[in-house]
Amino acid sequence: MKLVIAIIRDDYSEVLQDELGDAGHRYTKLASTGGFLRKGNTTLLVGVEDDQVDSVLSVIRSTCRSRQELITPQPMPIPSGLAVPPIEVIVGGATVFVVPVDKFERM
Amino acid sequence: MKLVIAIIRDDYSEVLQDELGDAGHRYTKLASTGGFLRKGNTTLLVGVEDDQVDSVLSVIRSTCRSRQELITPQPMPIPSGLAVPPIEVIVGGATVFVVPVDKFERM
Amino acid sequence: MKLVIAIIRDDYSEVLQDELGDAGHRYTKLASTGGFLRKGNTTLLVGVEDDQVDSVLSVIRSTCRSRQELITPQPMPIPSGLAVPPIEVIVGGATVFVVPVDKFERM
Ligand SMILES: Nc1ncnc2c1ncn2[C@@H]1O[C@@H]2COP(=O)(O)O[C@H]3[C@@H](O)[C@H](n4cnc5c(N)ncnc54)O[C@@H]3COP(=O)(O)O[C@H]2[C@H]1O
Ligand SMILES: Nc1ncnc2c1ncn2[C@@H]1O[C@@H]2COP(=O)(O)O[C@H]3[C@@H](O)[C@H](n4cnc5c(N)ncnc54)O[C@@H]3COP(=O)(O)O[C@H]2[C@H]1O
Ligand SMILES: Nc1ncnc2c1ncn2[C@@H]1O[C@@H]2COP(=O)(O)O[C@H]3[C@@H](O)[C@H](n4cnc5c(N)ncnc54)O[C@@H]3COP(=O)(O)O[C@H]2[C@H]1O
Repeated sequence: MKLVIAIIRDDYSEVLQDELGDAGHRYTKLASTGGFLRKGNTTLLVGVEDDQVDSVLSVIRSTCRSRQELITPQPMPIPSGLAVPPIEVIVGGATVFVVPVDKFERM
Repeated sequence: MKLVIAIIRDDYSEVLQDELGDAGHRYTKLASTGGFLRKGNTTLLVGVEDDQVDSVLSVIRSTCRSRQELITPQPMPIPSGLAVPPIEVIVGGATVFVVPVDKFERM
Repeated sequence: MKLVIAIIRDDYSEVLQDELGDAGHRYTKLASTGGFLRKGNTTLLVGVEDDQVDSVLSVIRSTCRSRQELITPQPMPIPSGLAVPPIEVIVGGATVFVVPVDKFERM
C-alpha cells in the first residue's frame, strides 16, 4: 500500500477527481494554498495497492498538463503608480509524492 | 515514531477526538472531502511512538463503526422528473494509513 | 526526497512562509486545528531533497520558538458563575514529522 499525495491546480481538480473515480481509485480531497503564489490549490490523498501506483500517476499525468502563465506574484504590497511587470512561470500541472504505508485498515 | 492518518465521517469526529485525548494521544485535525460522495469528512494526523500505534487503532476501531446507508451519489446533474434511485453503500467508520516517520521534532 | 510535515501556530505562519521562500524551499499550506486547544493552526507540507532536510528544520527552529502561555482549554462548557483557572502550558513553536518519499514527480 502506498499513499499518493498530489498537489494540483484548482482548475484541474474536478476533471482529475472524475478521472480517478472512473479508474476506480479512491481518494480524499484537502483544500490547500500554494507557497509561492499564495493561491488556493487542491491536495489529493490517494491510497492504493503498490501495483496501482503507476495507474494513478498516469491518470494524473494525462489530466494535469503544465503550461506557461504570466503571473504577478503575491503578496508584494506595491506603492501605487508603480506597475510591477508580471513574471512568466511554468506552472506545473501537479506535484506528486508517493509515500510508503506500513499498515492500512478500513474499519 | 509513526504518523497515523485517519479519515473518518464528520459525525464520528467529536467523539473520536475526545477518546483520543482521553487516551493521551495528541493529534491535528484537517477538514477534508470524500471523493465518491463529495461530502465533508475529517482527516486526523496522529503522531505516536511505534508502541502506541495499536492503541490509536483500537481507539479508532471502537469509536468508528461501519454501517449501511442509502445514499444518492453526487454530483450527477439529473434532468428533472427523473428519480435517481439511491444506492446502498456500506460506509465505513474510518480509513486509516500508518506511515513511517524518519525524524520527529518538537521545537 | 523527504516530505517535511510541520504543524505550527497561526501567528508563526506568515514569517515561516517568508523564511522558507527566502531559503528557496517550496511548500504547500493546509489549514488545520489543534486537538487539545481546538484552535486553528497551520500545517505545512515541504518536499525537499534529502540533503536539504536539515536546512528546512533549522529555518523552522529559528522562526518558531516555544513559549509559556496561560490558556483556558476549550471546549469545556462551564456553568456560569464558576471561574475556571487558566492552566499554564508550554506551547511549542512547531511539531515536525519527516516522512520518507518513495517517488517524487513534477508533472
Ligand atoms: N521559488 C520559486 N521561484 C520561481 N518560481 C516558483 C517558485 N516557487 C514556485 N514557483 C512556481 O510557481 C508555481 C506555483 O507555486 P506555489 O508554491 O504557489 O504552488 C505549488 C505548491 O503548492 C506545490 N508544491 C510544489 N513543489 C512543492 C514542494 N517541493 N513541496 C510542497 N509543495 C510543493 O505545488 C504547487 C505548484 O507547483 P509548481 O512547481 O507546479 O508551480 C510553481 C512554480 O512553477
Ligand atoms: N468507487 C466506489 N464504488 C462504490 N462505493 C464507493 C466507491 N468509492 C467509495 N465508495 C463508498 O462510499 C463511501 C464514501 O466514500 P468517499 O470517497 O466519499 O469518502 C471516503 C474517502 O474520503 C476516504 N477514503 C476511502 N478509501 C480511501 C483511499 N484508498 N484513499 C484515500 N481516501 C480514501 O474515506 C472515506 C470513507 O470511505 P469508506 O470506504 O468508508 O466509504 C466509502 C465507500 O463505502
Ligand atoms: N494532553 C495534553 N496535556 C497537556 N498539554 C497538552 C496536551 N495536548 C497538547 N497540550 C499542549 O497544548 C498545546 C496545543 O496542543 P494542540 O493539540 O491544540 O495543537 C497541537 C497539535 O495540533 C499538533 N501536535 C502536537 N503533537 C502532535 C502529535 N503527536 N500528532 C499530531 N499533531 C500534534 O501541534 C500543535 C502544537 O503542539 P504543542 O505540543 O507545541 O503544544 C501543545 C501542548 O503544549
